[in-house]
Amino acid sequence: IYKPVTGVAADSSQARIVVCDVPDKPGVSAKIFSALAAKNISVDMIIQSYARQSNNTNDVAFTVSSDDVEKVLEILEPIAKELQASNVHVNDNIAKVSIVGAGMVDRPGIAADMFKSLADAGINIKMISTSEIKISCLVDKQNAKEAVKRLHEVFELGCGEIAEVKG
Amino acid sequence: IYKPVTGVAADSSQARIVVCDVPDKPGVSAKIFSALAAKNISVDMIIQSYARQSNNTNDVAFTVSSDDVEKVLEILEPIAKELQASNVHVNDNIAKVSIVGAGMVDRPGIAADMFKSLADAGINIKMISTSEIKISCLVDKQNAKEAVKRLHEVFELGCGEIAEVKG
Ligand SMILES: C[C@@H](O)[C@H](N)C(=O)O
Ligand SMILES: C[C@@H](O)[C@H](N)C(=O)O
Repeated sequence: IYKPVTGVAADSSQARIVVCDVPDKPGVSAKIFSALAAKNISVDMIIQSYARQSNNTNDVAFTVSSDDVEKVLEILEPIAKELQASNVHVNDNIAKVSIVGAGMVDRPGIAADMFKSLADAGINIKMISTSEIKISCLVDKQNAKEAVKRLHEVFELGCGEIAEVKG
Repeated sequence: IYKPVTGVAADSSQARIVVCDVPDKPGVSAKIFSALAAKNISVDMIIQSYARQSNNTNDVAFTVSSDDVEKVLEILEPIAKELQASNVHVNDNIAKVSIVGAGMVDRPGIAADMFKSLADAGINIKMISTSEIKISCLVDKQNAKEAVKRLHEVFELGCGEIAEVKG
């Protein structure tokens, strides 16, 4: 049978960092990520959503290896000050759970199925990021195993298809 | 020469929809996207960032074809009411600009280069979403052409490598 989803992956080695309430104007993200790149910090997910209408600020969120968190906070301190960020928020208790598959592009219900299977397990989705062939959700670290098990069942993947690799 | 970025794409056929201030608890995203899937609406990007600490609500943002906006608003109306969303915000003046390349994974500076080239052109980044091999930014529709031109230069792509396809 044809399966739109061909793999499930979980990665609990990362931490989420959010630079909160930065000005939503050109150059701000360039400043944040250039500073990190200059110190050779590898960033995995980058997520920026809708700007708060009221004061035209926005939050820039990203994930890095948990091992890099201290270094990242040092690098960001002067940048956050300069940008007048309200806070640099760190959450180390996260896991990225992803489903992958080239067949997802034309099937509208795949994301809904993923979200439903996490909801049925009582798992809160802390962040979402998608591309054509991959949907990633951040969940609390303690939910990663249960999430992978549920996704494995919902998308009918044989045991061999769980890729417990970095997502 | 080895190029980490192998293509630039722009897609101006989409609109961004944000369901604002929904409860940040399990099942909410499942409800929103199941309703859309039931009516066979194809969703492209889905982005949910960090929950506002104050009242534990969050915004769920996604993009759909501009042709589907009216249908989507009809489908979401009862859902937004049930979830007590503060607003369903539509922005039709957007373009998704993406860079793709399998070589990006191990190079920390690629995202920074992309953001810098948009900043140098005075282009504001309205949303960001990444995967290992792709970085997508939403910009105002009128900036799409300039963004693609700048990215083409920064990543030294020959003219033939611009993929003006749906990103
Ligand atoms: C918030 C940040 O992304 C800003 N909009 C920028 O373009 O850099
Ligand atoms: C906001 C929404 O994503 C919620 N956290 C959920 O899990 O469905």
